[in-house]
Amino acid sequence: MIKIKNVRKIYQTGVVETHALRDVSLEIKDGEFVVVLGPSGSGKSTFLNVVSGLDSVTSGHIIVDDEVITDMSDKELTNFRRRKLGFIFQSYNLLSNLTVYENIEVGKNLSHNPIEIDELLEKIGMTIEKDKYPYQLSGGQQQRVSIARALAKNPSILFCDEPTGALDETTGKQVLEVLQRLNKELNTTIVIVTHNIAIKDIADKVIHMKSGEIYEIEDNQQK
Amino acid sequence: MIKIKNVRKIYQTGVVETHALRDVSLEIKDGEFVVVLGPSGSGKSTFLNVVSGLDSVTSGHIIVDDEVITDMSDKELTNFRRRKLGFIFQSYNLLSNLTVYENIEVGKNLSHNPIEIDELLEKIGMTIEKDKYPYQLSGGQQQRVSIARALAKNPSILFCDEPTGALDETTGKQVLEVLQRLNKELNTTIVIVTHNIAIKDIADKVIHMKSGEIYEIEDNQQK
Ligand SMILES: Nc1ncnc2c1ncn2[C@@H]1O[C@H](COP(=O)(O)OP(=O)(O)OP(=O)(O)O)[C@@H](O)[C@H]1O
Ligand SMILES: Nc1ncnc2c1ncn2[C@@H]1O[C@H](COP(=O)(O)OP(=O)(O)OP(=O)(O)O)[C@@H](O)[C@H]1O
Ligand SMILES: [Mg+2]
Ligand SMILES: [Mg+2]
Repeated sequence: MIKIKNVRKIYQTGVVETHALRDVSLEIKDGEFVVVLGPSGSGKSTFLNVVSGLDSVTSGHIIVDDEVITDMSDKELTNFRRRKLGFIFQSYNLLSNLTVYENIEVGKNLSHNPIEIDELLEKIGMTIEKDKYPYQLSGGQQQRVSIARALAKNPSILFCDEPTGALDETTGKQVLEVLQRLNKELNTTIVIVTHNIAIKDIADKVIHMKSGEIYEIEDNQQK
Repeated sequence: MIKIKNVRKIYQTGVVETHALRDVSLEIKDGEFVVVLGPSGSGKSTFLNVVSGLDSVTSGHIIVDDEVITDMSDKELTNFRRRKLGFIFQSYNLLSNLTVYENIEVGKNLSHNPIEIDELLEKIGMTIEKDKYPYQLSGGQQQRVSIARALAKNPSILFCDEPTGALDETTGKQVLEVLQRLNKELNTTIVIVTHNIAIKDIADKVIHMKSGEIYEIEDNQQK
């Protein structure tokens, strides 16, 4: 269960004060497949970053699996994320001096219950490229490796920021099917920010954001 | 006019030989709006990079505005690109120590016939953020700045690699309208790699790629 209560996030840059999140409150149940939609700059990545403990809040509380992450120190947050959470970043964040295989292995080594690397390589269609380095991959290939690394960890909650942004329709669909099966078979909670409207059809809950606020929550109740 | 003749691009990585482009031939007329579609890894970015002189070919010839760019030295290529070409990269490539305004100004300063910065800031909806640095922007905002910088230069040929990948549908449409107007009003040649199928409707020519080859060219003849 993720509880978000009255969260505000304000960035100060010189004279400009950006209210990236304005009094956001929400609950996400275990095993839910949640999609976050909204225009560019509406606060989606910021929402994901504070809920997963990657960034601090200006005010408000966030409780994940009964732990108050807004009260944690940096060290406790790092430990918490390592134990429980998986991330697919909007900018991939691959390690440039590790091959495709080794990047995915990093994810696997962080898990008590990992998923086999060769199986994931096949699922993302990159078995042939496994010894390449990130700079030798296409944009979409880098994105797929970043997805496989997060999946290898087999986390209890997976946060994804635009995981299909660089992918064509077919490859994007394949990625979504993998995420859907993870959610159904392993009850992984999935929170996914996306512009891909096809994803909302498979979601339990669709959160619509605009100018730092949640202005609508659609409950699809797939479960 | 861009003439591409029998172009091959082979990457060698250890034992793996990747044929990123296999005997590609094509002509692009002045003022054409060309869209390149294809699955992840099919060679789209590679195609753009060799045609614009950012990368070398393994064999074949590329002639842009009567200049044989496959015969040019690095210095000549840099000069050629600076004079004639504009780029919107798949990974934005903004300068991290320059603000939004300054990043766009870099584009403007490279032109003999630039477009006004404030006008572009308004077109991309980022007037308020003009003094922010790239790390303070959302993914889609960074992409929009990278677009504005290329437009400020007002080049004769504009190469775009997935310019709307990080944008929601509405913002993406706004960007496409700006590109369309540039093409119609200033006769700018536009070559755009994208997964956004909506873009093909506004194209004069749609190039379909698969495994390093052009397997179909649709001629929409908007002109
Ligand atoms: N420097 C490199 N060394 C080795 N292989 C490379 C290199 N750059 C690209 N490739 C390979 O060339 C092929 C085509 O890559 P390219 O980036 O052109 O694809 P793309 O169509 O743009 O894909 P995407 O839609 O995912 O961006 C891929 O298989 C990629 O792994
Ligand atoms: N470090 C920062 N300093 C200042 N402003 C910031 C910072 N990070 C984000 N912002 C601002 O907060 C707002 C929300 O950003 P966020 O990245 O959450 O948007 P987003 O919904 O993910 O957008 P996109 O769809 O373009 O990725 C934007 O206006 C952005 O400029
Ligand atoms: Mg974002
Ligand atoms: Mg590409």
